[in-house]
Amino acid sequence: VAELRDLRKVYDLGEVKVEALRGVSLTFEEGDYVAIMGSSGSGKSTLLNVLGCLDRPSSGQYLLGDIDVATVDDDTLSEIRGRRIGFIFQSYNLIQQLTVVENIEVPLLYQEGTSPETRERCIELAKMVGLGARLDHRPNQLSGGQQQRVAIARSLVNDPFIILADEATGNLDSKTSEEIMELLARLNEEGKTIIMVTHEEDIAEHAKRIIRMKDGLVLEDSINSSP
Amino acid sequence: VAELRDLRKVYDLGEVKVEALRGVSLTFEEGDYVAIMGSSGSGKSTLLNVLGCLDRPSSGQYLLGDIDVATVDDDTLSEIRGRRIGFIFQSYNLIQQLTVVENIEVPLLYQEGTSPETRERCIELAKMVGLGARLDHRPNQLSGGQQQRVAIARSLVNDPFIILADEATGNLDSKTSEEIMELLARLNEEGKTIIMVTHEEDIAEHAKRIIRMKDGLVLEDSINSSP
Ligand SMILES: Nc1ncnc2c1ncn2[C@@H]1O[C@H](COP(=O)(O)OP(=O)(O)OP(=O)(O)O)[C@@H](O)[C@H]1O
Ligand SMILES: Nc1ncnc2c1ncn2[C@@H]1O[C@H](COP(=O)(O)OP(=O)(O)OP(=O)(O)O)[C@@H](O)[C@H]1O
Ligand SMILES: [Mg+2]
Ligand SMILES: [Mg+2]
Repeated sequence: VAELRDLRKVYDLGEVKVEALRGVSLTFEEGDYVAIMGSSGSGKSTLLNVLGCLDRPSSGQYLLGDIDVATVDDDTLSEIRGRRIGFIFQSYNLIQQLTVVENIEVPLLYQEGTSPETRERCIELAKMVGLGARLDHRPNQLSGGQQQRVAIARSLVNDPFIILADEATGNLDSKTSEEIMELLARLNEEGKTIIMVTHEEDIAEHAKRIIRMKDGLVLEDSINSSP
Repeated sequence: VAELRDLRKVYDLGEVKVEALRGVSLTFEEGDYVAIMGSSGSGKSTLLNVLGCLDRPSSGQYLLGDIDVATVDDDTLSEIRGRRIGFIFQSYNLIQQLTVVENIEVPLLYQEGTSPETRERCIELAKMVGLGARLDHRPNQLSGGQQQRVAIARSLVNDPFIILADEATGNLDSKTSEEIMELLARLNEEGKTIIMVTHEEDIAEHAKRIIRMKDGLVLEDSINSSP
């Protein structure tokens, strides 16, 4: 469902170039459940941003379905992203002026638009992540873990094929983390592809496959023998 | 060194009141090393904000040293905070327009001011958290874990008595987390009081005392028998 071929990403800051990805080749099948681990700065978020069509590679190919993402213009890329991909950002990226429900609705504004039915769906998603009593709160009135859960709910509103999660339980206690992991497991059983970045081994244990990165390269890519 | 007596914090949002702290009484001695755990939304960050003089309680007392924080005006509070407390925020609160070194310097601007010596100190702190190659980067050019490390370095620049850390390793891989935990252990041996919020048992294990919170109350407060 997604294939990266010798992918490279260089951030050019003038006098300094940062090689965030230095030749990554990976294939993801439909229904995969992958954990990506690696040290801070090893390129995990950059990899996820390329997979999520939020950033274009400096060189190499990214085939999503049978589309070579490099050949596609920005509007089409935006369309693909909105329809197929749900993204949980490492820093949530919530909109401060919008409430919990409105934040969850945001991806719909770019796609099908909103309606009483879609608003109901957003409320359901908020309840599913335990925020039923916080629907009208704004991000600065929420705890860190509550904000993270809004980001999780938002990533699901478009019923995406692929869910990209960057440290999605980094601010959640073990019980709430477990609830989120059960949710992801259910979504994977329904056929969704899940690619999550995590630094916690217990979280990675839920995945079927574990990829370890170091300095912009894939160090290891193996089946999880004990999920 | 710090004492909370029947502390309460209510967020009043008009029609809804959120009782974030519902009567917390705790005493912290100099040189304490405390981990605070509890579910998402249980009041941990709110407690830390009150301890860090970033927020005033709705009722109850907070005695810092022998000063009743409620009797003190905002400027004095600001002064106490700047001199004695180092804070690592759950969402870092870095300034986007400033570089790594400039961000670490920020607390000095409110206290002693900056100089070539203080700039050297900030560079040393950046190196200590592994960001020696990123001194002129801005936050949006850093990975999540790198941003977290800038926040950690900044919390130390005023050589504070008390370090308040809110999920300070939430975005760090295990090796980098270990390095930060060793740094905190050294600071504690030097006599600094460390109060850290964490949801990870392995991180809490480094502390000498573990406090567990639930729904705005302290559920448990015990010596860590296996640090
Ligand atoms: N500014 C605010 N206005 C209204 N409610 C707030 C505000 N800040 C926090 N709250 C609420 O107070 C409660 C406690 O929040 P707090 O941030 O202390 O939780 P926490 O234990 O740090 O959670 P987490 O582990 O998710 O970071 C939460 O239910 C939250 O929704
Ligand atoms: N916009 C940018 N400009 C310049 N350098 C960048 C930019 N974004 C990331 N980098 C650099 O690219 C490298 C990889 O960053 P990335 O965010 O992918 O790391 P990561 O593995 O997600 O780290 P973490 O675990 O700390 O979140 C880092 O060294 C970082 O400093
Ligand atoms: Mg990252
Ligand atoms: Mg918190």
